[in-house]
Amino acid sequence: SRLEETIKKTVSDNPVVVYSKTWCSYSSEVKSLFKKLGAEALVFELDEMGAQGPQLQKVLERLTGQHTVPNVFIGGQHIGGCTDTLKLYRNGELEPLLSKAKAK
Amino acid sequence: SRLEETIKKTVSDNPVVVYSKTWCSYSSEVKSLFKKLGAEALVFELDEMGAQGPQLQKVLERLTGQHTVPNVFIGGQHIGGCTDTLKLYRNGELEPLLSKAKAK
Ligand SMILES: N[C@@H](CCC(=O)N[C@@H](CS)C(=O)NCC(=O)O)C(=O)O
Ligand SMILES: N[C@@H](CCC(=O)N[C@@H](CS)C(=O)NCC(=O)O)C(=O)O
Ligand code: FES
Repeated sequence: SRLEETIKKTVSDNPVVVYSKTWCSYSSEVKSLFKKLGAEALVFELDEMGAQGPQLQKVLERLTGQHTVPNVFIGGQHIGGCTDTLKLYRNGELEPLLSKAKAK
Repeated sequence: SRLEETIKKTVSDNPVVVYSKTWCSYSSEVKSLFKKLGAEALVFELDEMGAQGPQLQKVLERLTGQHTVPNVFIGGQHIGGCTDTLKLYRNGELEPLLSKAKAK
């Protein structure tokens, strides 16, 4: 579908992409982590996109199996949610991923 | 107001009260913490209460200064949100509060 193609292009063209909701603390945690690490994230606030928000969330589920926010991509690769991202960070695996993504 | 009186009575009559939203991970964290500690929490899922949800959230803000969820009370005392509750837990202050509340 067109929305699927849009998402695929967005995540391959941008090193860090976060599908988020403005009221959600898990989404905030992920956004501030990237900020703290100096990684520039392209953020889509699904609750501020009118009808397109729920549509995007549904297509993201089809693409990634994940229906929740935050939904995080680095270097075109689906990372997961807040817990997954924090886990990678604590294991020292997040920053190498970020460097590799920005370097491309 | 009537809603204010209802909340005051609810939190004084019940040892642990959590105003929550079903989709919210911060709310889930707080609910599972109480479960893990064997504390029975009375939970109100504001997103499942129709028009009363937003009304309750507004009155809670008036009463506690907090407009977010989760909104936690123990022994009739306003505790705060997820972060506040976890902080008390890590400081060893939560369980004494819970014991005191159940004992009354
Ligand atoms: N373990 C996941 C939890 C994700 C989750 O449950 N997200 C909630 C918000 S915190 C959600 O998307 N709920 C459904 C919705 O908002 O549409 C993570 O760490 O990201
Ligand atoms: N630091 C607070 C954050 C609370 C917060 O921002 N809650 C969000 C959901 S995670 C909220 O209530 N957003 C507005 C809403 O859902 O009405 C806590 O630990 O509870
Ligand atoms: S909505 Fe509360 S943590 Fe996501």
